[in-house]
Amino acid sequence: ALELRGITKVYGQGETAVQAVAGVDLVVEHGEHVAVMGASGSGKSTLMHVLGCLDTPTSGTYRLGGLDTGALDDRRLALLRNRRIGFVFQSFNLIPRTTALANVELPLAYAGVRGKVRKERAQAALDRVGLANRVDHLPSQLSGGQQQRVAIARAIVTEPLLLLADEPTGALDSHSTEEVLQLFDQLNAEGRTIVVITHEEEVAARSGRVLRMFDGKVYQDERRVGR
Amino acid sequence: ALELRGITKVYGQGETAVQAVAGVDLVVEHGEHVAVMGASGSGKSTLMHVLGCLDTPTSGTYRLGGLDTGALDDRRLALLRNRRIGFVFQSFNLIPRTTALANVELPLAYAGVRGKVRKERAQAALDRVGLANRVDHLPSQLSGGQQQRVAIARAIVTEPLLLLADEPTGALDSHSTEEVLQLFDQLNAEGRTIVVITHEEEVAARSGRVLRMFDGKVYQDERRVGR
Ligand SMILES: Nc1ncnc2c1ncn2[C@@H]1O[C@H](COP(=O)(O)OP(=O)(O)OP(=O)(O)O)[C@@H](O)[C@H]1O
Ligand SMILES: Nc1ncnc2c1ncn2[C@@H]1O[C@H](COP(=O)(O)OP(=O)(O)OP(=O)(O)O)[C@@H](O)[C@H]1O
Ligand SMILES: [Mg+2]
Ligand SMILES: [Mg+2]
Repeated sequence: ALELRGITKVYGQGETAVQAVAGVDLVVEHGEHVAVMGASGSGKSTLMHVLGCLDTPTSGTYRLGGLDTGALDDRRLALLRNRRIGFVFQSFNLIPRTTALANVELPLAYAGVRGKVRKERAQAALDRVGLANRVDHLPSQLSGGQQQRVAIARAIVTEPLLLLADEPTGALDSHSTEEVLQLFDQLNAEGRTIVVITHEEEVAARSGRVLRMFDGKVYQDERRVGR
Repeated sequence: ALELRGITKVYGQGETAVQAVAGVDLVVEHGEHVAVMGASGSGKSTLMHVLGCLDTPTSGTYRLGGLDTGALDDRRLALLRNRRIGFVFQSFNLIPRTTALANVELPLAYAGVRGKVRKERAQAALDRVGLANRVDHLPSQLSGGQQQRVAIARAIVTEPLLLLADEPTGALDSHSTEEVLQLFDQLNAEGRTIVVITHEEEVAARSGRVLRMFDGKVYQDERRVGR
């Protein structure tokens, strides 16, 4: 389970300080499929950075799978992220001048997976997002939607327990969007926890619960019946 | 008017060559508002790069406002772009470590607009996209939707005759999307030609004409009645 208590995140200081997250209490049980919606600048990506242990909160506590993340040093946080969490970032964050395949292999390399198995798993992940014929392309040689799908492949290749996806279908047409949503349904059915930030109602409709943010707070938390 | 005849764009060579645009004939009259839709990888961004003179076609001709772009050297193409075209790129292409204001001032600086007027115009453009209170933030200190809106402000600050926007609302919630679409309607009412790449039907619905691409070709060209 993910447990946030009294979480705030402030950027900057004094007059120009920005309260990106302004007090969030939240429990996400293991295996849930949650969507996060809200206005531009309302704190969604910042909240995801806290959930993914990429950013330490300014105040409050975050327990992930029972562990108090505030008590872990950087090295243990890095291990935790690599072993348990998959990220799809809002701007993809692919490594330039590095092939799609090498980009997807990276989290496996960090986890100590060996060359041959690593390549096979990366190839399989790219296959799952329909990019088998683009494995040797560099990010600059891929369309926007293809780059986004490489980012998705990289997020799932380690078979993470928690998938955090920030606007994962933002650059995709309806056909590719549907393929990605079915992939997420499949991963959720395998027991993985999924948190998706999205501004599209049709994407949010696929999750069992929708959180809505405004000015750094969660003002609505709605569970769907029968999911 | 924009006139494309027999336009192709091929990346790479031999076995691995990719026909990103595979034969497009198209006329867009001055003042039109056109949407371009199609599957991921179907050639939309590549087509936009040709329309914006950022990429020379592999074959075919492109006349922009009566000028044969194939006959212009790099310096004249750069001038043409700066004076007549505004770009919103799919991945924003903001300059890191440079404030939002400075990013928006850049096309004006290239056009030789002086410091005080330049700052005022850049400030006004950021105001139009609701970012008056973020002018001194760096791209890394802005949310995804805020970065996208800075890119839009930069695209309109030179008051271009042609606006080319690649997924300009991809990172925006419905409220910000509506504001941007109204801004585009306003620009179009001022007589500017607008070409928007989008995968969202609600965005395409705001244009007078929708082109649909697949495998590098335009397979459908539909004008709306009464627009
Ligand atoms: N520099 C390049 N080298 C090789 N192939 C390229 C290059 N740039 C683009 N491509 C390929 O050309 C095709 C069309 O790309 P383009 O970016 O125009 O697609 P798109 O319609 O904009 O897609 P999306 O909706 O995903 O943004 C893609 O299959 C892409 O892999
Ligand atoms: N490093 C930073 N320094 C200063 N302010 C920041 C920084 N990072 C984010 N912000 C501010 O925090 C607020 C929340 O940002 P966040 O990225 O979480 O929003 P978001 O909900 O993801 O928005 P979007 O839908 O546009 O992606 C924004 O107003 C942004 O300007
Ligand atoms: Mg965001
Ligand atoms: Mg594109």
